[in-house]
Amino acid sequence: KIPETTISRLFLYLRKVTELSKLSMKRVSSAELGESLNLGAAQVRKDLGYFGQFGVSGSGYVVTELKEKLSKILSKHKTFNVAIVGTGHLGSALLAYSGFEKQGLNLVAAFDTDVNKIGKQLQGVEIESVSDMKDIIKEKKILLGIIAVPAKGAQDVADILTNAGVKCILNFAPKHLNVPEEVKVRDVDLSRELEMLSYFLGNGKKV
Amino acid sequence: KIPETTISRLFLYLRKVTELSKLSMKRVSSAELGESLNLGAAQVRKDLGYFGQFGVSGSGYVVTELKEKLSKILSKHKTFNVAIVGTGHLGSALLAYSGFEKQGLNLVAAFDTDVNKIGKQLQGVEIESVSDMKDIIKEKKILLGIIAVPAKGAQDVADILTNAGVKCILNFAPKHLNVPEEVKVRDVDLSRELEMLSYFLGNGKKV
Ligand SMILES: NC(=O)c1ccc[n+]([C@@H]2O[C@H](COP(=O)([O-])OP(=O)(O)OC[C@H]3O[C@@H](n4cnc5c(N)ncnc54)[C@H](O)[C@@H]3O)[C@@H](O)[C@H]2O)c1
Ligand SMILES: NC(=O)c1ccc[n+]([C@@H]2O[C@H](COP(=O)([O-])OP(=O)(O)OC[C@H]3O[C@@H](n4cnc5c(N)ncnc54)[C@H](O)[C@@H]3O)[C@@H](O)[C@H]2O)c1
Repeated sequence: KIPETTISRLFLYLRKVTELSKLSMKRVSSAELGESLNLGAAQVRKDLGYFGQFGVSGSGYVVTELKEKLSKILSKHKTFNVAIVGTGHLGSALLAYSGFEKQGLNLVAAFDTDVNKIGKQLQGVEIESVSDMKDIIKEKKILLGIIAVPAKGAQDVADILTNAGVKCILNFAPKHLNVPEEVKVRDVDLSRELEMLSYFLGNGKKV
Repeated sequence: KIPETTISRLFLYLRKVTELSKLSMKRVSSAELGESLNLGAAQVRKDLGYFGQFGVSGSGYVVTELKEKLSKILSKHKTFNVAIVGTGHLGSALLAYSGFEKQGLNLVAAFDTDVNKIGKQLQGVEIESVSDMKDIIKEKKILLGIIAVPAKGAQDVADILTNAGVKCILNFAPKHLNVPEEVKVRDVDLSRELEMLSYFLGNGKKV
């Protein structure tokens, strides 16, 4: 299994080689690739080594080849359909977030239980009823579900999403979700960040 | 220096002893405290050990005493004033978020550069001009600044906040901030979460 820190660094390497290819650089060594990111050459070789043979030792990597290989590994050429569940304060902010498109994630559906919201358009997406969610997720081949509902509704929503076939869940509700083994959940728990900050404010370095 | 993972666990211990004190439990051992959190007794003792002597070995901790000590360490009795900079989609969602109050964080000011927003009220807070930010931060003794502006404005905002005397910054903009050594920055980088998810969607476990 490839460590998540390695995957995160691959995105950094891809950004670097993309810049280099714009500057018409032909080759780059692992030391050069690492230097701008404060990493050693050995770490770069180890990270890339998880994905097979990349460069010829001694003469570095061919920039265009490395860029193409990394783009494939990081699914840069692929797009995936995404649904947001809960269109309140956070859900509507996320619908307006331009960061999804940059990662090839298309927001194609939004769901809510509030009859005053169902049928309305928000950032070009129609809000639909949660009772139709299972059918729409299958129809639109949605693989990623984003949960922006209160904690008490989060597990029910996760159950519908996983039964409908999503592979990943991005969860903003402060609640641990139980999902089948093959579904990946990423929690964004703002309350944990706030706990660290309030600890630091109360015990901060005396300056 | 106390590890952040220890601080995070202290909040979990505090939640547990708070539940126990509601059930009128008098004592709890480190093993009992750890068990419900899947932690060993040694880990619990080590975490609490950073903060001095808590219990009498052999007979566990006094629930009310432990609760009081942890509340003090975690600044649970203190409140801090907070400002939000940027009142667009994300900033206005954060103004509505009930999680701040639970951590003793009072949202007392909001700032923007958009003349159409300045002077309006949002969730009971008046949106003020960024040009008045330095004075208001000093006047209201604001110690935490939240950055919800586009990446290109984030460093300027951080400079004003740190010059005005904030001690912590919660940064939602996808940009690394340079701040003085004694100011603590927590980045919430959604694009990193999305990178991991798109990698997983493209390479997920074949089920
Ligand atoms: N507002 C923020 O900035 C923020 C920040 C971090 C985390 N969160 C978390 O995100 C979640 C949403 O917060 P919010 O501020 O947007 O709340 P909100 O009350 O503004 O919105 C919640 C929305 O979810 C809908 N809903 C409720 N139950 C549902 C269900 N079972 N299925 C589908 N829709 C349902 C509601 O009708 C509403 O539209 C909460 O769990 C909150 O803790 C919010
Ligand atoms: N929308 C989301 O759900 C979301 C999620 C994660 C991260 N972010 C990040 O949060 C930031 C804000 O996103 P948004 O969607 O709210 O954008 P937005 O355009 O809706 O809001 C930005 C607000 O900041 C104000 N602003 C711009 N420059 C400023 C400055 N120098 N000082 C004070 N105010 C300034 C604008 O007038 C506007 O009101 C961005 O960096 C974005 O990448 C947004």
